[in-house]
Amino acid sequence: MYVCAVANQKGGVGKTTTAHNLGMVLGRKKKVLLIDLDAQSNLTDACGFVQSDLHGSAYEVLGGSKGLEDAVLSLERGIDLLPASRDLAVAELAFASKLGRENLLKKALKDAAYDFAIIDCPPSLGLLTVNALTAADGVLIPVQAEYYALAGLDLIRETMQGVIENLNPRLHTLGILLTFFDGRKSLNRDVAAGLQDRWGNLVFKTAIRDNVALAEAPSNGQNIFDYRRQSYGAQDYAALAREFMLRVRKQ
Amino acid sequence: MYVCAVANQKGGVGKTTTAHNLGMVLGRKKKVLLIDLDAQSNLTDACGFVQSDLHGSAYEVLGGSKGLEDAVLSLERGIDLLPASRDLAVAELAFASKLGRENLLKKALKDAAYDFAIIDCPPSLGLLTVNALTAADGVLIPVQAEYYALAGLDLIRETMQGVIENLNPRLHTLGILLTFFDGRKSLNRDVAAGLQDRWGNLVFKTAIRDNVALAEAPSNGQNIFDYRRQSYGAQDYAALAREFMLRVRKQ
Ligand SMILES: Nc1ncnc2c1ncn2[C@@H]1O[C@H](COP(=O)(O)OP(=O)(O)OP(=O)(O)O)[C@@H](O)[C@H]1O
Ligand SMILES: Nc1ncnc2c1ncn2[C@@H]1O[C@H](COP(=O)(O)OP(=O)(O)OP(=O)(O)O)[C@@H](O)[C@H]1O
Ligand SMILES: [Mg+2]
Ligand SMILES: [Mg+2]
Repeated sequence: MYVCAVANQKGGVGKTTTAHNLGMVLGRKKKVLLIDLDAQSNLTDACGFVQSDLHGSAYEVLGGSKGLEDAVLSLERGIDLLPASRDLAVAELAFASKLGRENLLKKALKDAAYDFAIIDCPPSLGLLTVNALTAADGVLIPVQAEYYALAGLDLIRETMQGVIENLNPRLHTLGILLTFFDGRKSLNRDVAAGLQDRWGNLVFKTAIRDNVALAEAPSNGQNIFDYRRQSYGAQDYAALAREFMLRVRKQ
Repeated sequence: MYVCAVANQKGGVGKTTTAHNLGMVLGRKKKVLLIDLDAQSNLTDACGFVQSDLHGSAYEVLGGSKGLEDAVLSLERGIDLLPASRDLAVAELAFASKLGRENLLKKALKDAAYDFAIIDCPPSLGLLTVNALTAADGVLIPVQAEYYALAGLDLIRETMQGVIENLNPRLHTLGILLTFFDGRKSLNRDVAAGLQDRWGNLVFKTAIRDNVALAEAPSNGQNIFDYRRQSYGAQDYAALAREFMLRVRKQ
């Protein structure tokens, strides 16, 4: 199973939108587990679930009081979701004194029988994101090409370095994904050029363009392919999935 | 001193852009303290500071090892900044067992002699945001008129309720601020209408329009008024400041 953490402490850069739509494309041919690690439960919502559908969440699974199989919800043909709950908001303190508190997710995934696990992280570098980085093979970092992007990337790479040295030596950056990209905006072009200079081949060739269909799809309870198959959003996430598969195979 | 927390656990909704530009307008006639409570330090960056300029940060002030006056940096005519540092990323755990751990900011602001303190919160409902809500008179909640907005508002209001009952009975919502508003997008219009129905007068009449100048200003190290005084972004934040003052006087 290849475990991919979708992470960036900067808010609103498209982590959830990426985890959701990339997961749906991969799920066409592979067995995929989506994991919502954010107390906001945006991914859980986007997948069409409400709190009353849940019989367990990532909180109980990390805490060890429920097994993965008992908490996952089935979305469709080969795609499961480990949903979030509001309890995750207190996970940092609740699990602070647990032995191996950064290893809880990795332990929970030990016997999981999927081809891919895609983890949607909250916008923070706290215990939940560290659990994702400790369980992961690779990290996909969505980045909005605006002012705070470069400093934000340095910060998450610094955290990854700490995880590599202390918890998970095999962790690597699978790729940096430009999101909300609008080629007509000089700000986007300039920041993207800066990212390319600095990070070179780590940057995916695919950029996800600014496309309102991506923001509308969840209000329809749909992923982008069911909502508007011909949109730029659908094209871009399909292209990302192909590039993702190539990079995973190279690992 | 009126203390205003700019808060919303949803990422990328314009908290930092609002704290920065609202603070600059208020600072023309009043003494303002800007507080960066986010380990990402976006507000500190936007104000033109780098880590080597710091002689203390919100981390030491909350921790009690430095006084407010020793850590603040002067921006200009009557505007000070209490900068953030990366240490804030571990504040939740570091301060977990401190007596009155939610009261640290309120204590630090006890003798502060400003007209306004504007607190930029990180995208989370953890200990730092709870400190802001405990120290605050009012909360300004920026909201992007997209799918996750309504559920996100319920979540922060729920947290505020807990703070009101247990820590700070005088806390109120000063207002809900629509950000990134684009009247041509039906998604924005529909969600804004839903917010208006649900929250009525709490929603500011002023909406901050989607305006690339707001995203470009920090890359120039400037606030929106110095960067592009005639832009929609500058007009909207000036209008917000007027409405903010009216609401504060009514309290
Ligand atoms: N390429 C895009 N074009 C247009 N809208 C988008 C795009 N990607 C995401 N969105 C919308 O932008 C908003 C933020 O995206 P999203 O919630 O996926 O970011 P996030 O990084 O998960 O945020 P958070 O940090 O709060 O978890 C959402 O309303 C989403 O529907
Ligand atoms: N009205 C606007 N129009 C266009 N761009 C904007 C607007 N407001 C903010 N931005 C830009 O959008 C991005 C996100 O805004 P900002 O960083 O202020 O949000 P935030 O809520 O503080 O994010 P975080 O949750 O990460 O703290 C920034 O690059 C900012 O410059
Ligand atoms: Mg998200
Ligand atoms: Mg911010």
